[in-house]
Amino acid sequence: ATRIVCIANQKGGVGKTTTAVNLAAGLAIEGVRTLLVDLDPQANATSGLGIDTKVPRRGAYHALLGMDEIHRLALPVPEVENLTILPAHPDLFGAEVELVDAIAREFRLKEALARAPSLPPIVIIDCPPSLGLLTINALTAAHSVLIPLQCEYYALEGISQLLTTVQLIRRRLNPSLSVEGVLLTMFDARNNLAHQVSDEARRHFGAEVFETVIPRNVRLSESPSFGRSIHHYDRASRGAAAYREVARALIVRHGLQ
Amino acid sequence: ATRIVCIANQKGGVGKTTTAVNLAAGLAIEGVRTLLVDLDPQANATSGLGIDTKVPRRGAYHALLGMDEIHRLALPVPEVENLTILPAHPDLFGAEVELVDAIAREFRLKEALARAPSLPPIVIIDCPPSLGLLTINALTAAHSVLIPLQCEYYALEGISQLLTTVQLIRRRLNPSLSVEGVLLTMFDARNNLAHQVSDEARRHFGAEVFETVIPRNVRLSESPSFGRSIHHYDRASRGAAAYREVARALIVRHGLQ
Ligand SMILES: Nc1ncnc2c1ncn2[C@@H]1O[C@H](COP(=O)(O)OP(=O)(O)OP(=O)(O)O)[C@@H](O)[C@H]1O
Ligand SMILES: Nc1ncnc2c1ncn2[C@@H]1O[C@H](COP(=O)(O)OP(=O)(O)OP(=O)(O)O)[C@@H](O)[C@H]1O
Ligand SMILES: [Mg+2]
Ligand SMILES: [Mg+2]
Repeated sequence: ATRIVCIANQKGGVGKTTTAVNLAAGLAIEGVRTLLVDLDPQANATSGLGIDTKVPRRGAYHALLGMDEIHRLALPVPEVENLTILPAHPDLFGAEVELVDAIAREFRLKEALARAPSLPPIVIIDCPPSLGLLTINALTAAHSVLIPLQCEYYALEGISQLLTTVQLIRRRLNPSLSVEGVLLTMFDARNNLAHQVSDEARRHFGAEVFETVIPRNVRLSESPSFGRSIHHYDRASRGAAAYREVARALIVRHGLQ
Repeated sequence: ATRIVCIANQKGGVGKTTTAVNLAAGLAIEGVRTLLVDLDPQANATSGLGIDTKVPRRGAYHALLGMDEIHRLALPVPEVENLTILPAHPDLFGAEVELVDAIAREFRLKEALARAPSLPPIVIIDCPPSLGLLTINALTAAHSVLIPLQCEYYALEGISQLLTTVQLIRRRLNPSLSVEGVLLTMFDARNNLAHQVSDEARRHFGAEVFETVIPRNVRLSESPSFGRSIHHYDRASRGAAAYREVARALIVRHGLQ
């Protein structure tokens, strides 16, 4: 059976895309076939892996609106064996409004994934910074949600709103939705606030906080400008090591092969 | 006449709220009466200025849906003379869906501001990280849009999408919408990428880029946890000085008193 994990947090700029891209690529490098779904109209995960988003192409929008099927739309990611991507395109900006009056509007992604003749062992979904229909589709399709938490004040404040939404989705749309974990991101050990947020998150979430903490590491913010994951841009960096650790934790936890 | 400036960028975490809060407070400290409108359901601008967002209270949602008037909803900001805020509350998460079928849904904020018996010399609007109806309402109500640009790769990529939306709004909803300027944020002089993004932005936008650059400064990320603007948390910091400079530039440019 395929494991579907969505990377969500309505707070902007907390490391959702950086986590989706580098976790998916990390899993692929460990030999686990992975599909990355880019559900953000900004299409950062798509461009961050070297796929030109200015070229009009069919992608996530067409899968959501039922105009084409995921297995025909997914693309191989350049230089990364075992990794395919359902690319995003700015046409996704219109999908939320177009879906508002559609039948079963929250289940479009779940149904599109269910129609796929075959899926790899794991699917990772990158979400936009909002709680609109795109993120709701991801939370409804997923088995679990991985929550990147930037070690800053505003990011911690937003968590309770996200958990309220997760509970609502679990009650009304997806009873099996669980929290894969809270991943601390952009952690700068020299910064007091980061330690305060990290302590507070562990007090709140206990064991749900991943042991691995993603450090603030400039190589992570450079790699998308080369269209590569951190593992192909700078394998020896602290950012690459941290995301490999998270990938390995998921492989062990879910027995991925 | 009142000048209405919205702080917008659909890319998440680029410094919209930090700019809205510290620019509004900076203007107020210079003696210019200012209204800050928090149009983000995350309500970060509201909590960043020390107003409890967990307490149910009427605010921006009620103004948008025409249930109450801005002059009754706006609150004084603790310890900051000359500054009032139209607070946000998580109920704003529902406003976008509720407005979809409403008459003149894009003009709700513009009309609410027009109904106010009196407005201060300047209104600053903080927007969520999306191009949905909340941001569209802000762009339709505003005379100009100030674009915070984080000095990172993904942030620069998103600018063309934002400018496309601004042109669309100018053509269809608000012919007088101009670009107040592009403000470089979280600039870390030690980081190559920051210089590359800054050079690229100046090549693209020329004189529209503010001369003042907001440095990456940990004091800016600490101040919201104390419910204060940077000017009241650490007046001597580089972050405070930079936002005071931007405030003064706006005062001179628009003859604010
Ligand atoms: N650990 C890290 N160290 C340094 N920079 C990072 C790190 N993680 C992410 N970044 C950078 O911070 C910025 C925000 O990260 P990212 O775009 O992944 O967040 P996001 O949550 O996906 O944003 P959005 O809400 O817009 O979708 C990006 O420019 C990214 O390159
Ligand atoms: N110049 C700066 N130096 C250091 N930290 C900063 C700076 N500007 C903003 N920050 C911090 O970076 C994070 C993102 O900033 P902020 O929340 O203002 O962005 P935003 O664009 O409003 O985010 P969102 O898209 O979620 O609304 C916050 O934790 C903030 O405290
Ligand atoms: Mg993203
Ligand atoms: Mg904000």
